[in-house]
Amino acid sequence: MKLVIAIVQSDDAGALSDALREANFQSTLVSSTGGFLREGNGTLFIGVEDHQVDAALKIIKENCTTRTQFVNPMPPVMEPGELYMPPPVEVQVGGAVVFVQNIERFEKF
Amino acid sequence: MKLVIAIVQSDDAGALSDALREANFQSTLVSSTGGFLREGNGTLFIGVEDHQVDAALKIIKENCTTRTQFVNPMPPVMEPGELYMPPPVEVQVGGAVVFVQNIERFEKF
Amino acid sequence: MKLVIAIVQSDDAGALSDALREANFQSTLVSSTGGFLREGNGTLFIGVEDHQVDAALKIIKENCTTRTQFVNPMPPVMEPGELYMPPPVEVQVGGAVVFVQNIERFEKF
Ligand SMILES: Nc1ncnc2c1ncn2[C@@H]1O[C@@H]2COP(=O)(O)O[C@H]3[C@@H](O)[C@H](n4cnc5c(N)ncnc54)O[C@@H]3COP(=O)(O)O[C@H]2[C@H]1O
Ligand SMILES: Nc1ncnc2c1ncn2[C@@H]1O[C@@H]2COP(=O)(O)O[C@H]3[C@@H](O)[C@H](n4cnc5c(N)ncnc54)O[C@@H]3COP(=O)(O)O[C@H]2[C@H]1O
Ligand SMILES: Nc1ncnc2c1ncn2[C@@H]1O[C@@H]2COP(=O)(O)O[C@H]3[C@@H](O)[C@H](n4cnc5c(N)ncnc54)O[C@@H]3COP(=O)(O)O[C@H]2[C@H]1O
Repeated sequence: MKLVIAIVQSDDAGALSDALREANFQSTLVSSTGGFLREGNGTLFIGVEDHQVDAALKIIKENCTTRTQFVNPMPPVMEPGELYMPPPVEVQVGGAVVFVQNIERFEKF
Repeated sequence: MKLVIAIVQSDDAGALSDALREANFQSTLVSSTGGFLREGNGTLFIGVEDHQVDAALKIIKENCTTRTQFVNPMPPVMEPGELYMPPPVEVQVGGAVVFVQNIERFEKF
Repeated sequence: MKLVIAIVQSDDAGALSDALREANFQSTLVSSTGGFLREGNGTLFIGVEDHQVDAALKIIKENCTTRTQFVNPMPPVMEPGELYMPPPVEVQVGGAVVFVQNIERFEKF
């Protein structure tokens, strides 16, 4: 058995939990904080059989890869009657950092 | 040294911490959420000497095994004067999922 | 790659995160509770290259070692006009418990 530890953005943690559940993977989510941005993120602990590690990593990749999103910046304050919609801005979101470790023994009580 | 990671129900986490302490095991509790039921549970990290793993697992088993409890369901809403107490219902509670991993190095500062 | 897990006092967790960041170590902080004192502490997960383990442990040691601090105890309640400042008292603070584990595989998505 292997322990897959995936550190993901808070926004992706729900979708990832769902996708893992649908593929019959069990997981446990812990709230965490990034050391650099000091923003909340999520750390998932996923115990999987040795032969399932690649399948679990594929699900993490599909649901959490760093991607570009277009967001509409707040329009600047204008004089009444003036209207200006700034163009959407590209930002990077998502991403996953994944550690795979060995589990020497597994028990269920 | 080994790291024992025990995922237990929130209600059992306190009793388990007490039992470990009485047996002179040190532990650290982290709040967590189950991937399936999305309910709060507890994840205990317990660093133990190699020869103490079985003793620690025995304490986890004694305090967290899945067991049947009888609970009184809410009585249905009745007409005034009528009284009906539904029979107690059997539910499953407790349970522990336990991973044992190797620790290559241990330091205390 | 190795996973360094450091359990430190809450007061030291911020300074330690800063010191790690300045040395270009990445880390993730999880809130936790000690099994004995039942007080809040912090558990840091730090993935480091094999050859950087000693450098990471040195930073943890410098920022979290158990040390003596002098604190001013609350002055006792006195009669009006009386003033008595008890001498400062020595208390132990800080400390770090550190586990180093192997990481078999590391991925970034
Ligand atoms: N080796 C490791 N051990 C333990 N946890 C690890 C780790 N590598 C990454 N993480 C965790 O994953 C989160 C995302 O990391 P990522 O490298 O994708 O994304 C990082 C990276 O792109 C950037 N970053 C981090 N440190 C940096 C630095 N010293 N200089 C420039 N950019 C940095 O800021 C993003 C957010 O970092 P943050 O620390 O808030 O959040 C991190 C941290 O919680
Ligand atoms: N796809 C599915 N279909 C039907 N029933 C399902 C299911 N997934 C889970 N369950 C049931 O729901 C219970 C609660 O799961 P949950 O994920 O909320 O809470 C879990 C989770 O937080 C953790 N856990 C269990 N196995 C794990 C693993 N392999 N990796 C990480 N965490 C695990 O331990 C808690 C208790 O697990 P336990 O197996 O005793 O009890 C499980 C299991 O009986
Ligand atoms: N049975 C006992 N009798 C007398 N004194 C006792 C004791 N158990 C603990 N202590 C003392 O209380 C301090 C706080 O323990 P606590 O469990 O709250 O907080 C602990 C716990 O969260 C964690 N920890 C220590 N050893 C651990 C282990 N083997 N596994 C998991 N977590 C551990 O590190 C924190 C600091 O530990 P540290 O050893 O520096 O400091 C410990 C120790 O000096």
